Amino acid sequence: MIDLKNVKKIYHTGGEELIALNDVSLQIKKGEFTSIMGPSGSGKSTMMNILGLLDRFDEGSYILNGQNVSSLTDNESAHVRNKEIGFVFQSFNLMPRMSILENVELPMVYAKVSAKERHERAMIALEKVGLANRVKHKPNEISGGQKQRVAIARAIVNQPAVLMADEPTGNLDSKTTLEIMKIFQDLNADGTTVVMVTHEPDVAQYTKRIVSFKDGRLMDDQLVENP
Amino acid sequence: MIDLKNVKKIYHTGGEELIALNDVSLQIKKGEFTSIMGPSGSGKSTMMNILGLLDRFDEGSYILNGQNVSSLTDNESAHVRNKEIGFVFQSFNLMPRMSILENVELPMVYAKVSAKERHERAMIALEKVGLANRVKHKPNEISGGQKQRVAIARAIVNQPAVLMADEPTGNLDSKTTLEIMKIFQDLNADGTTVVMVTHEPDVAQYTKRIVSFKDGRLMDDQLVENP
Ligand SMILES: Nc1ncnc2c1ncn2[C@@H]1O[C@H](COP(=O)(O)OP(=O)(O)OP(=O)(O)O)[C@@H](O)[C@H]1O
Ligand SMILES: Nc1ncnc2c1ncn2[C@@H]1O[C@H](COP(=O)(O)OP(=O)(O)OP(=O)(O)O)[C@@H](O)[C@H]1O
Ligand SMILES: [Mg+2]
Ligand SMILES: [Mg+2]
Repeated sequence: MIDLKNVKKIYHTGGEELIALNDVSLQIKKGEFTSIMGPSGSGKSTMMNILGLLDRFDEGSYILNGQNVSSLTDNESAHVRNKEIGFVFQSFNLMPRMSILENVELPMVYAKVSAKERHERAMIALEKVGLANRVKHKPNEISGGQKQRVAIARAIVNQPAVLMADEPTGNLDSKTTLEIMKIFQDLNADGTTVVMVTHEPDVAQYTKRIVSFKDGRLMDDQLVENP
Repeated sequence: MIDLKNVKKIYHTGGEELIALNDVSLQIKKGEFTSIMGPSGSGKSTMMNILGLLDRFDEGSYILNGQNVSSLTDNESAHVRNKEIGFVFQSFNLMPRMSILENVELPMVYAKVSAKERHERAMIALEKVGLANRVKHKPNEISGGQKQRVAIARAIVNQPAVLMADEPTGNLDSKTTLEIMKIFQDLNADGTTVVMVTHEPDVAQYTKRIVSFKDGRLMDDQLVENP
């Protein structure tokens, strides 16, 4: 499903060069449930942005679901993203002027789904994350954890081939964390490939494989025993 | 230091009323180190915004460091906040167009500190959080955890009477979490009152007292054994 080879990503800031990803190779098969761990600044979000076709890289190649996506145009990336990838960002990225319901419907608008079907599927997703009673609210009228749950609902609503999540349980209490990890496990059991960043070992234990980053390199790769 | 009595906060959204804080009374003495826990949506950030004079409440009273702050004007709140309170938000709230260094200097600009002293004190704070090598970067050029560390540096730079932090270690790996909690413990040992929201029991163990919210009410209040 995901075949990354020798990927290098360099940031140029104020005359300095920072190698954010250094010769990273990673294969994730269809149906896997992989977590990405590593210290602050080790390259996890950079990796997720590249996997999610939100950012380009300087060297290497990326094949997603059989298609070479190493150098797509912006339009082509947007099209593949909408069709194949559900993305939960580290900083929510909800549209502040739209209601919760409209935010969750957004990926389906791009995919030209009918208004009636959008509404139904958005409500199902919001019920899954426990927020069906907040549909008329705006993002600045809900708590941090609630924003994150809206972001998750939005990411699953187009039934993506791959669900990518950067710290999806970062702002959630333990009870909600369990509920969200169960949703991810159910999606995975249905065939969705799931890749998530987490810095909490307890959360990684709900996944099936843990890859660890350090200073922009992939340093470790382990299966989880009894996920 | 903090004396909150019978505080009630109601949000009115689209015709509905939500009691976000319901008859909350809380006393925090000078020099305490208190963590606030509770499920997603239970009122923790609402509580922190009121404690930090960033938001008003509908009933009750709030005395901060001997001063009745229940109904200050916006200018008066800004003045008390800048002088007495260091605040770390749940969503960083850094100025996107300023450099890291300028962001950390900002509270001192308001307090009319000289440019030379601002620079020195900002560098000391950034070294404490391990980011002295990122001073020229902008917020969108650093990782999630790095943003949070900049926010912490900014909160401590005016040597506030009370340091308030909403999920300060939320996006940080375990090593950085320990470093940040040690900074908070050092500040507390020097006499700073610290109040922080966390959803992680391990992190709350570094504090001295845990108050728990549920559905907008204070439900529990325990000292930590052997912090
Ligand atoms: N500006 C607002 N307008 C309307 N309702 C709000 C607003 N801010 C918060 N709320 C509601 O008030 C309740 C408490 O929110 P709060 O942000 O204090 O929760 P929290 O304990 O910080 O949650 P989390 O752990 O998810 O960050 C929630 O039900 C939320 O939807
Ligand atoms: N837009 C950018 N411009 C310049 N440097 C960047 C940019 N984004 C990230 N970096 C740098 O690249 C490195 C990796 O950042 P990244 O956001 O991938 O880390 P991370 O593992 O997600 O960290 P965290 O756990 O703190 O979120 C960091 O040193 C960061 O400062
Ligand atoms: Mg990150
Ligand atoms: Mg909150």
